[in-house]
Amino acid sequence: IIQIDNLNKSYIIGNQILPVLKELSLTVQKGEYVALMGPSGSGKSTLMNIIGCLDSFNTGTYKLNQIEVSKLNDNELAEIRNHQIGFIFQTFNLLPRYSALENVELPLIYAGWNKKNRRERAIEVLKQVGLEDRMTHKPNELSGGQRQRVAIARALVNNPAILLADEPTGNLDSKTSEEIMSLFETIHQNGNTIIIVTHEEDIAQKSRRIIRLLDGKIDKDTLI
Amino acid sequence: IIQIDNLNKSYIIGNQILPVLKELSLTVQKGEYVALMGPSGSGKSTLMNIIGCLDSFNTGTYKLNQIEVSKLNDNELAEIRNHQIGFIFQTFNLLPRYSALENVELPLIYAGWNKKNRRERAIEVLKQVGLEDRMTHKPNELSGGQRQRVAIARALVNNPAILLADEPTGNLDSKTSEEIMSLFETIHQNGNTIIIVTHEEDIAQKSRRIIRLLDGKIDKDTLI
Ligand SMILES: Nc1ncnc2c1ncn2[C@@H]1O[C@H](COP(=O)(O)OP(=O)(O)OP(=O)(O)O)[C@@H](O)[C@H]1O
Ligand SMILES: Nc1ncnc2c1ncn2[C@@H]1O[C@H](COP(=O)(O)OP(=O)(O)OP(=O)(O)O)[C@@H](O)[C@H]1O
Ligand SMILES: [Mg+2]
Ligand SMILES: [Mg+2]
Repeated sequence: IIQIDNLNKSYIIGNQILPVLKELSLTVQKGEYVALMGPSGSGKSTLMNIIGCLDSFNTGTYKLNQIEVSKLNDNELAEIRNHQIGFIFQTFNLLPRYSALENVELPLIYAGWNKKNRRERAIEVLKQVGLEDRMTHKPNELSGGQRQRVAIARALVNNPAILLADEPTGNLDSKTSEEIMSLFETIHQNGNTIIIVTHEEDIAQKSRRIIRLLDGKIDKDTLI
Repeated sequence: IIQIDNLNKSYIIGNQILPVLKELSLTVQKGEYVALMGPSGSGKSTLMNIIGCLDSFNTGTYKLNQIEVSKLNDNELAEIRNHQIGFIFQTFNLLPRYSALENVELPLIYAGWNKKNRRERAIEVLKQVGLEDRMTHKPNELSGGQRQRVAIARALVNNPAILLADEPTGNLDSKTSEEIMSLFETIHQNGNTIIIVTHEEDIAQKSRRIIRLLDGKIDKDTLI
């Protein structure tokens, strides 16, 4: 479902070029459950943003469902992001002026759901992440772990074929983390593809394959 | 150094009152190293913000160095925050238009350091957190764990008597986490007081006392 070959991604900072992903190649099959690990700054979020069609790359190829992503226009990319991919950002990226419920409904508005079904579905996932009594709170009226769970609920609400989760349990206590991980396991059992960035070994052990990045390249790739 | 008695803190949401900290009492001696744990939403960040003189409370007393904090005016509170307390926020709160170096220098500007000494000291702490080759990057040009480390460096830069760290390793890989924790150990050995919020047991085990919050009250308080 994801085929990346010889990918290079650099940033320009000041007048220098900073290579971040270097000749990276990666294949992920439909329905796989992959953990992506590596030191802080090694390129995990950069790779996730490229996979999630949120960022471009410099050279190499990235085929999503056999379609070359760099050849798609903005509308086509937005379409993929809205319908095929659920993204949990490392920094949550919630809309500050909207409640938890409204934030979670947003992908369903893009997907064209009617108001009643949207509300029901959003409430259902907010219950799954334990936030039913915080639905009306805005992000600044929520704790760190509650905001993280709103971001999780928003990514799950339209049952995406591909779930990309960038450190989804970083702000959660162990009990809440376990609840989220069993939610992910259910999603995996339903045939969806999951890539989760984590720096916690016991979270990574819940996946089926661990890929370790080091300095912009794949250092290890192990089935569990 | 920190004496809290029968503290109550509530938020107003819509037209309802939501109690968050309930008749909370806590004593921390000078030089102690305390870990604060508890479920997501139990009130840890709220308590940290009150201890750090960033937020008010409704009833009860809070004495910092035997001074009743609720009787201080804004200038006096700012003075305490600038000179006595270093705060690492759960959401980092970096200034987006300034580089890592400029963000870390900021407390020294408030403390009246001259330009040369400020720059040297800021670079020294940025080295301690492993960011010397990212000093000129702005926050949006840094990874999640790099931003977290800028927030850590900024809190340490004027060697505060009290270090308040709200989930300081949430975005860090285990190697980088260990480096930060041994930095904290050195600060503790130097006689400073540390309160660290964490949801990771092995991080909490590095402190000398673990306080567990549950639903806005202290549930357990154990010396290690
Ligand atoms: N401005 C606010 N208005 C209303 N409720 C709030 C506000 N800020 C926080 N809360 C609520 O107060 C409770 C405690 O929040 P707090 O941020 O202290 O939790 P926490 O223990 O730090 O959680 P976490 O581990 O998720 O960071 C939460 O249930 C949250 O929804
Ligand atoms: N806009 C940018 N301009 C310049 N450099 C950048 C930019 N964004 C990221 N970087 C650099 O790219 C590298 C990889 O960043 P990335 O966010 O992918 O790391 P990461 O593996 O997710 O780290 P973490 O575990 O800390 O979240 C980092 O060294 C960072 O400083
Ligand atoms: Mg990252
Ligand atoms: Mg918190």
